[in-house]
Amino acid sequence: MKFIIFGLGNFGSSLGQKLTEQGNEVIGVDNDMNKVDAFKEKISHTVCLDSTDEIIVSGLPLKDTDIVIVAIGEDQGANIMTTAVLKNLEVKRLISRAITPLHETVLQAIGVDDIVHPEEETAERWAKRLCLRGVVDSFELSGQYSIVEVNVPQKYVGKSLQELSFRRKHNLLVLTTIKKEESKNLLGLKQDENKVQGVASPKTVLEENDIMVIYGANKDIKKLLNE
Amino acid sequence: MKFIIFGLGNFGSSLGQKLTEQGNEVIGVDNDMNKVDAFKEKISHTVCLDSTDEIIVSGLPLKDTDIVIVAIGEDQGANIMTTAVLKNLEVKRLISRAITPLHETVLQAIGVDDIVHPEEETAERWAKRLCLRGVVDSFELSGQYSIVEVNVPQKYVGKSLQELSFRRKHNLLVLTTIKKEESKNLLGLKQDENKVQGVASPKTVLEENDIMVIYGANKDIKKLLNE
Ligand SMILES: Nc1ncnc2c1ncn2[C@@H]1O[C@H](COP(=O)(O)OP(=O)(O)OP(=O)(O)O)[C@@H](O)[C@H]1O
Ligand SMILES: Nc1ncnc2c1ncn2[C@@H]1O[C@H](COP(=O)(O)OP(=O)(O)OP(=O)(O)O)[C@@H](O)[C@H]1O
Repeated sequence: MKFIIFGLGNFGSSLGQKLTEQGNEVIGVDNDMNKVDAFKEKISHTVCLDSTDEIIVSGLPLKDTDIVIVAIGEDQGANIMTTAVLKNLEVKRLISRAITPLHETVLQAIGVDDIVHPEEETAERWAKRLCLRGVVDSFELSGQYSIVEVNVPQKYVGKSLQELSFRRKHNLLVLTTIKKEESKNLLGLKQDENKVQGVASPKTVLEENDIMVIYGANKDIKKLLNE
Repeated sequence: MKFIIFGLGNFGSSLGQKLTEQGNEVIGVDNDMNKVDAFKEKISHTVCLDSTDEIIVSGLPLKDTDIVIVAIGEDQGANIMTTAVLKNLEVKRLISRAITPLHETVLQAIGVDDIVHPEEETAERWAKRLCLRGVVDSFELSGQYSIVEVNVPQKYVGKSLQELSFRRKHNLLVLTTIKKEESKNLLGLKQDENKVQGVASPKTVLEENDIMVIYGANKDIKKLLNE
């Protein structure tokens, strides 16, 4: 797919690099030449221009682009101007980053397809992760249900999922387990790697130091962790 | 649980608010009085002080605090100094935000328990979401397996999970479905709300406009979406 990202700060450049690594065609735009140079090997194409200038921006291949992202951060004015310019040039799908609630209201008024809040979205994920002890990572589906990675409690070690009947007894689904495996990194140094053990089946046996990935209502997950 | 967050920018203040909403005791610290005032109703306690000052910081209830987070962003120097001060005061668990790879190396050298990259972590999640068409949101477990929210393909509408046998035919687990329900917001205006339909059972029937949440190997998910 084809992307154009305006603003190569931490969020914009990370997004540009990851999309490029996944095989997409990405144009990274910034008016700071240092940024344009810093990422020219990591993003498919980088270009130096002022994205608030409608005439210059209209010179980009916008008609062929699937998704355009405005990732400019601190300069809310430049972010809003760039969003307005792109809306006017009728790009297929427009995603803008919002910095404050007022900024978000303006973006909604202009009419973007999606709004990103990079810092707030990470804060939400870490708030869950830090609160539930034994939780390695988590992904919340709409407020009351989550997918949570937890260390296998000692009392379940050596038992199979069929024996433990998570769905019947705890109303939870076990998706898989994750095992830590030692591997060597590029410098030949030992490092721990997390290996997902496929899709869980009733015969899967939980072992010491495994991480199990479970899905269910937050209150049921909390109950399990507090037992 | 008890938290202290240094730096009430977007990431720090969002984290402080969410942890407070979840019933934790949070102290939010910033040397900018405007920030301290802005969040005094939303974070349990807010305090104005310069976190690079070891004497002043040692006056905080660090011994009783479970987790300390350094969320200062742009000022890498202040972030590093604050991290060093807290490490010296032997806090129980120290998490710092890293802005650049060099900054991260310094934090690892000082010895923090966890490092957060707010913008990069959100970029990773959006890169997946933007690449797979039909994907509403996704959560990746270690590189090859993901949990993905997808629109129910037309050909599955009206069929039960038992009929579709996702695990046997596609090696995928269906966790649940999400339905859009209309509700009224605080201003009495209609808004769409996503409602998770509990934990899926073999009898669950997929309906038009549902979102189904599936788990499996990325290649198997891609195969399903491309059919
Ligand atoms: N008018 C403009 N045209 C093109 N690029 C711009 C313009 N204004 C700002 N930028 C670029 O946007 C990028 C991101 O913005 P900035 O660094 O201010 O935000 P940030 O909040 O620090 O970003 P992040 O949190 O992602 O690191 C910068 O590299 C900056 O050069
Ligand atoms: N020495 C210090 N003591 C206390 N607070 C500090 C200190 N230095 C900076 N801060 C605060 O840290 C907060 C976050 O830092 P800053 O706003 O520079 O980063 P940011 O990258 O914009 O953050 P975010 O991306 O989370 O919005 C600011 O509110 C600032 O006042």
